[in-house]
Amino acid sequence: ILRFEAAQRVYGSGEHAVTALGPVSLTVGAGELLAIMGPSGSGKSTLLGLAGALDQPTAGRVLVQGRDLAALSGHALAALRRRAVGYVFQDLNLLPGLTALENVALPLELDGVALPEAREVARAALEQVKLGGLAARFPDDLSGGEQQRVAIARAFVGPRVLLLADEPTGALDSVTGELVLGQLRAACDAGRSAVLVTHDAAHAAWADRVLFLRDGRLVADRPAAVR
Amino acid sequence: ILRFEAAQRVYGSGEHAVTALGPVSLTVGAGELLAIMGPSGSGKSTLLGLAGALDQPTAGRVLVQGRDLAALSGHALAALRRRAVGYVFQDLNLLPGLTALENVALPLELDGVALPEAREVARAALEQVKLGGLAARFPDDLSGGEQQRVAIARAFVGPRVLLLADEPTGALDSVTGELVLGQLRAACDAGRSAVLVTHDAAHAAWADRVLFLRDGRLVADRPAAVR
Ligand SMILES: Nc1ncnc2c1ncn2[C@@H]1O[C@H](COP(=O)(O)OP(=O)(O)OP(=O)(O)O)[C@@H](O)[C@H]1O
Ligand SMILES: Nc1ncnc2c1ncn2[C@@H]1O[C@H](COP(=O)(O)OP(=O)(O)OP(=O)(O)O)[C@@H](O)[C@H]1O
Ligand SMILES: [Mg+2]
Ligand SMILES: [Mg+2]
Repeated sequence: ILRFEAAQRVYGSGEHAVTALGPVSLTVGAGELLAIMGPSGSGKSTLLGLAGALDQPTAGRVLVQGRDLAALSGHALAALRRRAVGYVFQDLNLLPGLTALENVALPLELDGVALPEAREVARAALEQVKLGGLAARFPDDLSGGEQQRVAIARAFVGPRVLLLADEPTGALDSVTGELVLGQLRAACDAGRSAVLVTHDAAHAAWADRVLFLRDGRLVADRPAAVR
Repeated sequence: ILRFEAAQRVYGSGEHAVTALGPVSLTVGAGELLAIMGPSGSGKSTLLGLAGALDQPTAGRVLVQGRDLAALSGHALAALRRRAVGYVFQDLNLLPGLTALENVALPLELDGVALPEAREVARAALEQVKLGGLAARFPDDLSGGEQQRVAIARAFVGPRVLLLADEPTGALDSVTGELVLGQLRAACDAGRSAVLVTHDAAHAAWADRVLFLRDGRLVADRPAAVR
């Protein structure tokens, strides 16, 4: 589903160049949950940005569903982001002018799903993260953890094959965090693939494999503990 | 330094009323580090907002340095927020048009500290959270955890008597998180007071006391474990 071939990301140039990531090579298969851990600034969000076609590598290749992202048109990339890849961003990226329900329904509507159906699916996704009663709230009227769970619900809706979650439980208490990880695991057991960035070893333990980054480089790749 | 007397916060009214917090009564003495834990949506950020004069209670009283916040003019409240209380917000609130250094220096400059001195103090604060090399970066060019540490540095500068930290380590790896808690502890040992909202029991263990909230109510109040 996802492959990195010596992918690298460098910001700036010359004496100001910052190598945020790489070169990194990795593979994520169908149904696999891959966790990525590492210190602050080690390249985790950068890696997810490349995987999700939100950014391009400075060198090397990133392939999703076997296709090199650099070879896709802007239109094809947008379609991929809209349909195939779900994101939970580190800074959430909820639209403040939309309610929780509308935020979750939006990707479906953008992809042509009729409004009533999009809203129904969105409502079910909010119920799954225990937010059904808050569907009519705007993001500013929700707690930090409630906002995070809206972002999670939005990432899950639709027939996504790849879920990218950047520290999706940072603002959640441990019970709610385990609820979310259980859902991520269930999604993978049902065939989706996911890459989870986390600082929490207990959450990484839900994964099939854990990669460790430091200063943009892979320093370890090991199976997660057997649950 | 901080006292809540049956303080309550209700959003909306009538059938749409949401009791986010309270009634809550509590006291934080000089040099004390108080941790607050609880599930998502239990009222933690709401409590900090009242403590920091960013919001007003619907009922009850909040006193900082013995003064009822409701009795202070807008000017006096602004001065209190600028000088006496440091915040690390859950959504960080960094100004995107300012560099890390400028963000940290800003409260000092607004309070009349001369620019060179403000910048020197800000630089030292960034060094303390291991960000000295990134002082010239804008927030968008920093990782999530680096941004969080800029927010922490900003909260510490100046002669603040009360530090309010809303999940200040959510985006940090464990080593960096412990660094920050160590500094918060050192600030309290030097006489400041702090209220730390955290989901991490290991971080709460740095506190003198831990309060637990659930559905806006205090359900437990116990000494933290001895370190
Ligand atoms: N502006 C608002 N209008 C209505 N309800 C609100 C508003 N802000 C917060 N709430 C509600 O008040 C309750 C407490 O919110 P608060 O942000 O204090 O929770 P929290 O403990 O900080 O949660 P988290 O751990 O998720 O950050 C929640 O149920 C939330 O939905
Ligand atoms: N736009 C940018 N310009 C320059 N440097 C950047 C930019 N974005 C990120 N960086 C740098 O690249 C490195 C990796 O950033 P990245 O956001 O991937 O880290 P991270 O592992 O997600 O960290 P965190 O755990 O703090 O979120 C960091 O050193 C960061 O300062
Ligand atoms: Mg990151
Ligand atoms: Mg909160």
